[in-house]
Amino acid sequence: LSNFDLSSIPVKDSMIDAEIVAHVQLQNPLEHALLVLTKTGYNAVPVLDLESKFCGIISKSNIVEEMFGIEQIEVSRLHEKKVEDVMESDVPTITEQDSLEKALHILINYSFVCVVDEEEKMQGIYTRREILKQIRNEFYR
Amino acid sequence: LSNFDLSSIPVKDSMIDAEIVAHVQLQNPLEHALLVLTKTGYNAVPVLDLESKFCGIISKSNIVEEMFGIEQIEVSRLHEKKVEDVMESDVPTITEQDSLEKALHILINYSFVCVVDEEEKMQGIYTRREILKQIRNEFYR
Ligand SMILES: Nc1ncnc2c1ncn2[C@@H]1O[C@@H]2COP(=O)(O)O[C@H]3[C@@H](O)[C@H](n4cnc5c(N)ncnc54)O[C@@H]3COP(=O)(O)O[C@H]2[C@H]1O
Ligand SMILES: Nc1ncnc2c1ncn2[C@@H]1O[C@@H]2COP(=O)(O)O[C@H]3[C@@H](O)[C@H](n4cnc5c(N)ncnc54)O[C@@H]3COP(=O)(O)O[C@H]2[C@H]1O
Repeated sequence: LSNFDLSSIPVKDSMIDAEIVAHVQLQNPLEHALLVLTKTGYNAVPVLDLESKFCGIISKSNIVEEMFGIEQIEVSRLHEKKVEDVMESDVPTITEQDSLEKALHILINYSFVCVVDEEEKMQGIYTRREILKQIRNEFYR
Repeated sequence: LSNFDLSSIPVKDSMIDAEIVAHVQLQNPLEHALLVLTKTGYNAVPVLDLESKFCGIISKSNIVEEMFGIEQIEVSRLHEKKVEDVMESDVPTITEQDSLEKALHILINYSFVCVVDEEEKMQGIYTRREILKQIRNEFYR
């Protein structure tokens, strides 16, 4: 029926290149990160350090949760805290040579996964939308 | 290799039942909607009317964009505006009998799709995570 084999296709061919991946820096204040997320329209983006090494993921949720004070929404915390204070650093990454099958397992739990080289520099991201398009093209072109 | 055929599997079997789908009402103020989204941890949820009919989707983005005033973050707008003022109403829906193939096409552009009956009442949602799990189980159990 189909010799569709995700384990033989490397991520490299269909990943979103680092150049067009919106991201923030470890040291950015949360207010800046929220602005980036709002302007780009993404719910979560990678966090890089000054050498473009992947450090984690920051989401709108991480930031908005920080705003909810005891009684009401408190915007001041957004000036005080930084990306590195609230980001999620314990997230899986893959390399360009890894297969779509490996990406599939990760994308069940994460809406995107960062592609990094041997020095942990971000080369791109691979998203659920990309893998679903690949699957649709294989089965239903 | 595999007789995996998404067009023959109805959504019904693997959808997330309406009972456990977080949602908000048309008339809720945005502050309430933001609290629901923050507490549940979801970036977007369905919007229902008083008869449980599906009306649209509201996302954290819709609400956070509303907060960005001319000079700074203005929380007051969240008390003034309602869910129906900022939600996205022009979104596709499917029925219980629709196939995973039909869901796949929609899930390329939306992270979830609402399942409705003939009266537009929400019966559940079908998500990217669900379809990716189904695909993984078919190919890589
Ligand atoms: N500006 C836009 N135009 C058209 N559709 C849009 C869009 N923004 C979001 N979407 C749609 O909404 C889905 C979820 O976006 P979200 O921002 O939660 O989650 C995104 C975001 O966290 C991240 N992402 C995607 N592209 C990115 C980029 N260029 N830079 C940084 N992060 C990105 O990967 C996640 C999954 O993305 P995916 O494409 O699978 O899925 C996207 C896409 O189908
Ligand atoms: N509390 C939690 N526990 C574990 N993992 C979590 C989680 N919240 C989010 N995730 C993970 O993050 C993905 C994106 O969530 P998001 O809230 O942007 O996007 C969600 C959300 O907008 C909506 N959604 C999912 N379950 C829902 C529910 N029970 N009620 C209302 N909306 C739901 O469907 C979208 C896609 O969901 P999907 O499961 O494919 O994908 C989810 C899931 O893999």
